Amino acid sequence: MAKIVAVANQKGGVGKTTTVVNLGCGLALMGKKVLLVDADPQGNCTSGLGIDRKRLKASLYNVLIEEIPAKDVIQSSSVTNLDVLPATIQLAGAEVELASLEERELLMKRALEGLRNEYDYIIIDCPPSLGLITLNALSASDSVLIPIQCEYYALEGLSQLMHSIYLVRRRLNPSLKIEGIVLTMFDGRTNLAIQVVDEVKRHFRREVYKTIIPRNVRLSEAPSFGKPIMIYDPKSKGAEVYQDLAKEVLERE
Amino acid sequence: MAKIVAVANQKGGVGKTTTVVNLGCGLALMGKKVLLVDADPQGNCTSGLGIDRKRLKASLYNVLIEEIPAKDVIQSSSVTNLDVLPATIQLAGAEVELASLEERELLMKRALEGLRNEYDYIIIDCPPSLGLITLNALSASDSVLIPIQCEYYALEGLSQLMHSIYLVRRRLNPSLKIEGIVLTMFDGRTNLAIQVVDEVKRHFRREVYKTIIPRNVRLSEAPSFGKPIMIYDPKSKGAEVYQDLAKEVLERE
Ligand SMILES: Nc1ncnc2c1ncn2[C@@H]1O[C@H](COP(=O)(O)OP(=O)(O)OP(=O)(O)O)[C@@H](O)[C@H]1O
Ligand SMILES: Nc1ncnc2c1ncn2[C@@H]1O[C@H](COP(=O)(O)OP(=O)(O)OP(=O)(O)O)[C@@H](O)[C@H]1O
Ligand SMILES: [Mg+2]
Ligand SMILES: [Mg+2]
Repeated sequence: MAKIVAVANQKGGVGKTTTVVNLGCGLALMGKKVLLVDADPQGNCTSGLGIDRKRLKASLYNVLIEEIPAKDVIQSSSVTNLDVLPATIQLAGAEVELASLEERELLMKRALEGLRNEYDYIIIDCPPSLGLITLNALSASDSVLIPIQCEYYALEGLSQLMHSIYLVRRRLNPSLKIEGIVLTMFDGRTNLAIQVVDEVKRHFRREVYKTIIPRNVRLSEAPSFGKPIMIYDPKSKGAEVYQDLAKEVLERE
Repeated sequence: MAKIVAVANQKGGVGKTTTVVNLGCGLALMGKKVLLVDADPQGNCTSGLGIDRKRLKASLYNVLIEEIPAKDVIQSSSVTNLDVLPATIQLAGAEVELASLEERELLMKRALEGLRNEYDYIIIDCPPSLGLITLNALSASDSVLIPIQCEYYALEGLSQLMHSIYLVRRRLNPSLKIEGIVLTMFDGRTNLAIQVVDEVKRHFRREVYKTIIPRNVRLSEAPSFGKPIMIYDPKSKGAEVYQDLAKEVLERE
């Protein structure tokens, strides 16, 4: 029975996609069967795994709006045990199209429920917004994993995100939990980063993972080769810490 | 007669807000009367100028949805010649609420037209998406300024953005031009950044500004004090390059 986890934060560029791709790969390398759902019209998770978006005949858009079965759209990646439900730019139109449909927040939940027996983890990469696509992801999930960049603006948005999670829990998904909070792009040379870490640890002591992701250029190079960091550069700091994060996620089960 | 410029890129965390706040301040310090419009529900531009969002009685949301006059909502900042039309979290609900209104893409244009005589520049900070709020900003603007982070994923999203600009030009705003492309968070020590710069310069030779914004920690510290970089640390590299960018924007007039 799969656990469904949404990786969300409306602040842009905080490491959502990097976490989905590399945590997903880390879990797959430990023998878990993992599906990554790319719910961002930018399709970074799709291309980060080397899938050519232009050659796709269908994507999450068709699953949500035309009710095509998800299993007909899922692609396998170059990593064993790691599949992807891809996104294309068509998804950009979904926010407005979803707005007029019945039960518009629950379409993704319906599409993914049937896949629970096929995987151990289903991880959803959310776009940088709190619109209908992210609401769908939060409604479909058992828990939400929150990447927080060690920067001021990223900290500022946290209370908005927590409020949205509270609203989803009250109206759409009463069992939605916080899977955890992962601090990303940490640069120990700056005071700001240290202050952000202290602040987040103080407010969310139980939720924050011990594993902190440092800034590591190999992590930003890997997507240009369409590979997770463990495949692109297994000896890098980036590969080591995302494998540690995968272990910590499993320990919390 | 003000020039209205949207600062847009659907990729998150590329430096849109940092560019709006610091370019705006650079122009104001050179005697231009500048209005910054915060069209992002995160409200980073509003707080980046030291305005307390919790104490605001009205914001861009009320201007778009309730048709309150923009001039009743505008706040002055701590910098002479620099005003802000603020955003609050209420704006997050606007995407869905706008979807059902007549001429939903033109509401911001109508709201800002009356302000053209009051300012030399009106600069709009867009959220990280290509939804109705960004479409409103592109429809209201004379031109669009595009920040591009020197990273792989940021480069990937450029063709999507250009396509969206083309669609807006065809359907909503025939005179929409490209104001320029500014490369941000450049770290000369990494090959990836150098490759991205070369690639962007090759495809957009005329549009790319000579000024490249390097990664500079003072830029990420300034927002926590609610000040633009020129006020927070006038001698920093960040203050110098954003002043250079402001000069280059004026030279292109
Ligand atoms: N720890 C890290 N060290 C260095 N670079 C990183 C790290 N994590 C992510 N990056 C890079 O930073 C950029 C932003 O990361 P990413 O795209 O994963 O964030 P995101 O939250 O998914 O962005 P968006 O909000 O646009 O979806 C990317 O170019 C990525 O390669
Ligand atoms: N040149 C720079 N050097 C160092 N840090 C920077 C630089 N430019 C921006 N930053 C920091 O990087 C983060 C992202 O920048 P910013 O918030 O301006 O991007 P954005 O595109 O507006 O993000 P969003 O997509 O969420 O609106 C912020 O924490 C900001 O302080
Ligand atoms: Mg992403
Ligand atoms: Mg911003």
